[in-house]
Amino acid sequence: RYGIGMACSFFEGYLTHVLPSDGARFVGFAENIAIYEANQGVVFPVKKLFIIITKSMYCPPDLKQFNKPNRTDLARLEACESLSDVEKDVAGVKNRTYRNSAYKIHRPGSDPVYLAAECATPLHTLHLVLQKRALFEELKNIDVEEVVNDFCTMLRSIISKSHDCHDKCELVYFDNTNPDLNLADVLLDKIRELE
Amino acid sequence: RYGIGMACSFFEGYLTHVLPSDGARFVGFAENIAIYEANQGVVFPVKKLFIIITKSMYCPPDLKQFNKPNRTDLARLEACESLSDVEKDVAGVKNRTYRNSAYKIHRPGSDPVYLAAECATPLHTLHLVLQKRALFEELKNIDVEEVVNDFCTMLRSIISKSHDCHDKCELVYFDNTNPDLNLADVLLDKIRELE
Ligand SMILES: Nc1nc(=O)c2ncn([C@@H]3O[C@@H]4COP(=O)(O)O[C@H]5[C@@H](O)[C@H](n6cnc7c(N)ncnc76)O[C@@H]5COP(=O)(O)O[C@@H]3[C@@H]4O)c2[nH]1
Repeated sequence: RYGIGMACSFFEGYLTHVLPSDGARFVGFAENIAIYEANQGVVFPVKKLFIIITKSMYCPPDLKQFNKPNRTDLARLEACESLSDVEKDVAGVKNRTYRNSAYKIHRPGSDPVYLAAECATPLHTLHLVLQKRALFEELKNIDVEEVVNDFCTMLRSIISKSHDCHDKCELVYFDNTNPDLNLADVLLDKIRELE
Repeated sequence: RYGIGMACSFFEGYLTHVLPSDGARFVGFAENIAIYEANQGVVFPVKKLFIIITKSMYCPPDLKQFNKPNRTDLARLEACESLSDVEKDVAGVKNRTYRNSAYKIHRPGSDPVYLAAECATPLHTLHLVLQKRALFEELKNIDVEEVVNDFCTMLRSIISKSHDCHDKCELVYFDNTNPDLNLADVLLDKIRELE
């Protein structure tokens, strides 16, 4: 089942590289945030990676594209400089680079809030695959809702069992098909819950 | 089926980023090689990305690990400086980096041969997943031979139908469980066939 396989490869091919310390060159995600805070003079109230899972699997290149246009009364996301890269040799690729993004959430009448966030890329890739019917005929009978549910359930299960990763990331489900929801506010609520 | 999904996401989530020109910042793979040749003063007889698929799905960090130790009579691989990075915003990750490796094949008594090569990363990731039974119980009944066959067949089919990618990469199946085979020689044979 597609969602299950995607969750396994997302965890093993990515989260294991960027979240835990590798005992050598990479200090681990929370420390990477601490280094960024010191260099940039900012504070991240929650030092975890927020992984956003959208209902339709659509993920824009930049999270700011989820902001509501012309609504200065609402919180909005803005990308900042990225966290430090993780570089390692992987499957014949020398110095493959893994890079996480930092965003700030501007709040009307209040200080900005910083966080590390991104969408769950495998869902974005599947979203693109499903748009190219001719190339990927074999996958045309996929049920999007089932894939997203399987992906979330499997990923939560793997993360909770992983000693190295369970306390280093947060899955955030976002119904991007609901025009009344603002991602920046969904993230602020999640941060308040975790602070 | 796992291999089919992996081939689709490998193509859509990776090959489409590194092989064709994006009409803007990235000139395309063959041009990326041409730029490298000019800067480094070397020649790549075949200007395609060689994607190595191993029988056991095991992929070492560096292809030199497939060389035969203490055999100076055999061709061997050595990593060189990488090709130029492709950077783009993807699914909320700002400036995600895609990097391909260049290798030279040293031949006893002959000039070295340059090529761009790497293993098929999804197979490597699945290989790691299958080693962690406790975390990934749901996948324990996978048949490795079926997954590798499905992956190769599907990937060949997608690439052949893709106008942008079909002439920019070569799949190389390598039986890494056969001690008589030397990857450097398998690649040299492939290059001679394609020159
Ligand atoms: N050789 C190679 N170099 C790359 O830069 C690269 N990027 C992706 N891939 C492979 O293509 C396929 C599609 O990628 P996608 O991004 O949808 O899923 C990726 C993605 O969701 C996540 N991931 C991996 N690397 C990164 C990264 N640098 N930033 C964010 N997410 C990442 O973890 C999944 C599995 O990664 P891999 O198991 O390494 O193999 C992938 C995958 O098989 C790559 N393969």
